[in-house]
Amino acid sequence: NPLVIAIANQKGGVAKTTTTASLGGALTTYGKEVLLVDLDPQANLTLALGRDPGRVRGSITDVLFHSASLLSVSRETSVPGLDLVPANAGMALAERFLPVRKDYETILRRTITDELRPFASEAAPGSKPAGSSFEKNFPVIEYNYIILDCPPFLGAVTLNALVAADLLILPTQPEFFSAHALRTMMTTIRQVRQNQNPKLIFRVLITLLDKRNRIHRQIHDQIYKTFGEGVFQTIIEVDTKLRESAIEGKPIMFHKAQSRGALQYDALAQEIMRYVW
Amino acid sequence: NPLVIAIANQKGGVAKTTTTASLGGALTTYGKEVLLVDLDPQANLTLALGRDPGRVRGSITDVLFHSASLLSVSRETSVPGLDLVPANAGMALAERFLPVRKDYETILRRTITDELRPFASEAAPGSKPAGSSFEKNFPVIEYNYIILDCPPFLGAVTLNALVAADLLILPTQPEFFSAHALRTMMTTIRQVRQNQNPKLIFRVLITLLDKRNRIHRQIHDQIYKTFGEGVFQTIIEVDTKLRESAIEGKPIMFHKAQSRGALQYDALAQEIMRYVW
Ligand SMILES: Nc1ncnc2c1ncn2[C@@H]1O[C@H](COP(=O)(O)OP(=O)(O)OP(=O)(O)O)[C@@H](O)[C@H]1O
Ligand SMILES: Nc1ncnc2c1ncn2[C@@H]1O[C@H](COP(=O)(O)OP(=O)(O)OP(=O)(O)O)[C@@H](O)[C@H]1O
Ligand SMILES: [Mg+2]
Ligand SMILES: [Mg+2]
Repeated sequence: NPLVIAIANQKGGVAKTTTTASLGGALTTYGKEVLLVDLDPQANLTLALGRDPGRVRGSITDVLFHSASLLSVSRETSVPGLDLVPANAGMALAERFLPVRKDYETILRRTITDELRPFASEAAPGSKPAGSSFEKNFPVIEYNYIILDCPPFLGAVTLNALVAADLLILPTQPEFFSAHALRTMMTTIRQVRQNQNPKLIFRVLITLLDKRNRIHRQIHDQIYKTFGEGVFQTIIEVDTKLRESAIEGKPIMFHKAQSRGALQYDALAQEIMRYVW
Repeated sequence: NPLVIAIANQKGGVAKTTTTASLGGALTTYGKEVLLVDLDPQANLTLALGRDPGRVRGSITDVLFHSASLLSVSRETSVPGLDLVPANAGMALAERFLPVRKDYETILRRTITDELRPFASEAAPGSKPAGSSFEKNFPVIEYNYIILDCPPFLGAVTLNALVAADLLILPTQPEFFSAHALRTMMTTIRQVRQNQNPKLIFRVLITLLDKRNRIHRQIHDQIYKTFGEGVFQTIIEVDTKLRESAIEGKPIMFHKAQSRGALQYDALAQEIMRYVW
């Protein structure tokens, strides 16, 4: 069964997209099959993998609004083992029109379960009889990881991702507004656990750290003191090679494999693979 | 008549809030009366001025949803001449519930016109008879500038700000995703000019520039080449004193007046005051 990872934070510019592309890339170097899903109307993840959001035919909008399957809109990227469900500007309407649908917050989870976790849906009580749906449900590709890149807004789209996820990664820049956003995210996690997804686990990931900066060091220490186990051991420091890789349209390890960014996201991938979620 | 300035960009983390607080502070040092409005559920502008969003009684939500007046929810800050309409987490519901109201995109403009521009509304055809509303409309405080801090999302709230604004400032980090976001913003500006606000003027403001970084210098040059007059002469460089001022709850010139950040935002204020919009 694939592990579903949501990368979310209401705070803007904390490296949600950079983490999704980099972690996805790192996991494929260990032979894992990874599906990345762009849930942001900015479509930065689509850009970061070398695609033009303006020329995308099928996208996540078709999955959320027109019951298209994930597999029908997913595309291969330049990286073997790394597929992408792209986004386009149409996602901006999702915040307004998604909430009118019944059970709108579980659309993504149901799609993933139906398509990519056939065995899980059979185990669930009251599920479809094994015989009839087995052929339809059998996934073409067995993904090990599905990673969801969220917009900087706690609305219907991000809620869908939190309900679908096994693990929530909270990229956090060691700065005042970003650290404050963790408070709101904790409230949201509590609500999602109570209402739709009791098993949701979260981990804070410190990103864009500049070790020379006093405020960064202070807030880094505060976050570890407050969250303890809830923070990844791995820290992502500022590395301009990560900016370059976005322009190149490739995950960092396929742009500069020995850069600090590539090595740190590789360490993150190892930390995630080691842990049994 | 107050000049209404919207500070918006779909891209997250490009210094929208930092620009709102810093520009507002700089304008008061020239004796201007300034009203800042926090339109973001993150309520970072409220935090940046030393207030706790969790303990705010009246907020922008009351104005948008319960026809409260701006003046009834505005509060003085620690800076003379700088008032704030705070936000709180309730703003997160605005994207979902604002669009059901008739003419939802003009709520903010109508509130500002009724309350803070009494003379303008008399000039408009078919407006209320001068006598009856003159007493009610006469503003308590004559603001010179109203500055609107927007969330990193192009929805109903940011649309309200663009419809109400005379000038739109687009803070832009000289990086790939941020530069790409300008394309979307231009489309939105065209639509707003065609539908609701033909006189809307925009200016790009380069923020968080690191002169030592090659990509930053390249993208800075590209933005000037593409937008020419549409970019402010003033550039805001990275300055950690701006991070400190957010923690202190004061605009930068009231935290470290001789810092690079304070001087650059002062230059921006001068550039805005010189220009006749
Ligand atoms: N470790 C890093 N070192 C240097 N630059 C980085 C690093 N991580 C991300 N960046 C850059 O910082 C900017 C913000 O990162 P990114 O766009 O991934 O954040 P985000 O949280 O996805 O933003 P948004 O809230 O707009 O979706 C980008 O220009 C990105 O290239
Ligand atoms: N010139 C600067 N130098 C150093 N740090 C800065 C500068 N401008 C902003 N910052 C810091 O960068 C981060 C992003 O800025 P800010 O929060 O103002 O952006 P924003 O566009 O309002 O973000 P959001 O999209 O989440 O609303 C903040 O931590 C802020 O303190
Ligand atoms: Mg992003
Ligand atoms: Mg902000």
